[in-house]
Amino acid sequence: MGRVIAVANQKGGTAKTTTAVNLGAYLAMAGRRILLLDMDPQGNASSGLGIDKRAVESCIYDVLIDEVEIEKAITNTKVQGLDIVPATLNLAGAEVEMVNLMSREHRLRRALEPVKVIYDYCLVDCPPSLGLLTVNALAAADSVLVPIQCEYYALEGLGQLMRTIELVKRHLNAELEIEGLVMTMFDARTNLSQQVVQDVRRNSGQHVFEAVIPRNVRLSEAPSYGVPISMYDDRSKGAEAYRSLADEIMHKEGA
Amino acid sequence: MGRVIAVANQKGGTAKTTTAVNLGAYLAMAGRRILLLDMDPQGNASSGLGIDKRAVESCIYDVLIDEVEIEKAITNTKVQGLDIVPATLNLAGAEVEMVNLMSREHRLRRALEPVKVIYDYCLVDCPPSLGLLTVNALAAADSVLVPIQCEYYALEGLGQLMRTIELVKRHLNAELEIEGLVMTMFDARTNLSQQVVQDVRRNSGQHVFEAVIPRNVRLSEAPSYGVPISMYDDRSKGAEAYRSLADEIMHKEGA
Ligand SMILES: Nc1ncnc2c1ncn2[C@@H]1O[C@H](COP(=O)(O)OP(=O)(O)OP(=O)(O)O)[C@@H](O)[C@H]1O
Ligand SMILES: Nc1ncnc2c1ncn2[C@@H]1O[C@H](COP(=O)(O)OP(=O)(O)OP(=O)(O)O)[C@@H](O)[C@H]1O
Ligand SMILES: [Mg+2]
Ligand SMILES: [Mg+2]
Repeated sequence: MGRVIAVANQKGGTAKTTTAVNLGAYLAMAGRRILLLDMDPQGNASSGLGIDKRAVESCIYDVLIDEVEIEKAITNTKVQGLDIVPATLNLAGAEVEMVNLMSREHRLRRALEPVKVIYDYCLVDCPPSLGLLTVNALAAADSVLVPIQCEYYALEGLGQLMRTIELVKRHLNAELEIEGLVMTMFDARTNLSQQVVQDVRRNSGQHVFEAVIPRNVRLSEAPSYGVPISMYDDRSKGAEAYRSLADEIMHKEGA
Repeated sequence: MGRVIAVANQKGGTAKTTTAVNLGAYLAMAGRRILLLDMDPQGNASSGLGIDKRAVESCIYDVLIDEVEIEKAITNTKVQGLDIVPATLNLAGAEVEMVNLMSREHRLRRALEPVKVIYDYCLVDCPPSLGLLTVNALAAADSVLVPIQCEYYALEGLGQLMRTIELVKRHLNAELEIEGLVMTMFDARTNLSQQVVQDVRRNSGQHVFEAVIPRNVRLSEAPSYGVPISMYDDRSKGAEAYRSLADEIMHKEGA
């Protein structure tokens, strides 16, 4: 039965998209059926998986605003077992348009109902804000995966995100749990990275995955070829880290 | 007469805050009077300049929502000539609260009117979205400075940002210009960085500053001490780059 995991952090540039795309790819390579939902108006996850946005017929906007059946918006990707509901430019207007819609926070949850059973995991890539798109993802999710950059500014927003998750848990989705925190862009050469990782492991009070994603240029090159790291450079340090994150997540499920 | 420059890009993590703080510091060191406005609910610019958010009496939220006089919210920083209107946690609720307020897009512009004349530059640090906080900044600004990470995903959002700027120019602020694009986190060791810089210089159709900000760990360490790079490591490559960006901006003004 499909578990919905929201990949969220309102801090910008913490590797939410890089994590959703590459974790999705390695879960699919392990034989799981994965659906990736691109809820970011920039549509980075869609282009990171080689989707041509001009050729997209239905997208996440149509599903959320016009209540188009989600099956119509699901597209294959180059990765066997990994499907996507892509984002296009019109998603930029969705938050304002949803403000006055009926049950505005549960539109994604309702849309996912019919397909949850087909997939083992649904991963939702969130934009860098705590607006209605992210709230929809948290209301639909079983758990939240929080990528945290190994940088000083990244620590600041963590409290705010935890408070928002608590609010969603109280008002919209009592089952919402924290899947865990994953440290990203770790640079072994700097003290800053080590300090941030230690700080988060000691003080966050949350589960922090063993897998730490290193800063690795291959991860930032892969999207320009429209493929995940597993297809671009499967032996890179970035690939190894995301493969072990996938193992940890499957292991945690007792899968 | 104060020029208002919005530092904006809806892509997350492109160094908007790092640029606003360090450019502000070097403009102040050159003798200009600078006001920094922290419009990001994470309040990174405030903490990057050592502001203790618990001790803040009035902040940008009070100015935008309760129409508190901006003079009451202006605080000194450790940098001579650089003042700030800090952000605190309550800013996270501002976008939703502003939706139904009178003249919601012009609240910052109106608030800045009385103090524009005291400062040479007002720099507005924007959050990673195109919501009402960023729209307020664009409506109040004379020009927009766009930090662009030297990464593939960073190129995707550029078109969207330019369209939003055009919309603001047509409906809210006919004088709005583009100050220029500044390339950030350039890593000379990777082809990706060089390709992105070339791509932007050739295809963006906008002014791209000569100064390219290199990836430099000193820039990401400075905020943990609550000081700009000029006070943390003034001889680092990151410091040099922001100093020459400040020179370029002043030169452009014919200052
Ligand atoms: N481990 C890594 N090593 C090197 N580069 C990385 C790594 N992870 C992500 N990147 C790059 O850093 C940038 C930011 O990552 P990404 O876009 O995935 O973050 P995000 O949190 O999704 O950003 P946004 O807040 O805009 O949605 C991208 O250009 C990406 O290619
Ligand atoms: N040139 C640089 N070299 C190294 N690190 C940098 C550089 N510029 C910024 N950083 C670091 O990268 C991270 C992202 O930068 P910053 O927070 O300024 O971006 P932002 O665009 O303001 O992010 P957001 O979208 O969340 O507002 C920060 O941790 C910052 O310290
Ligand atoms: Mg993203
Ligand atoms: Mg910022």
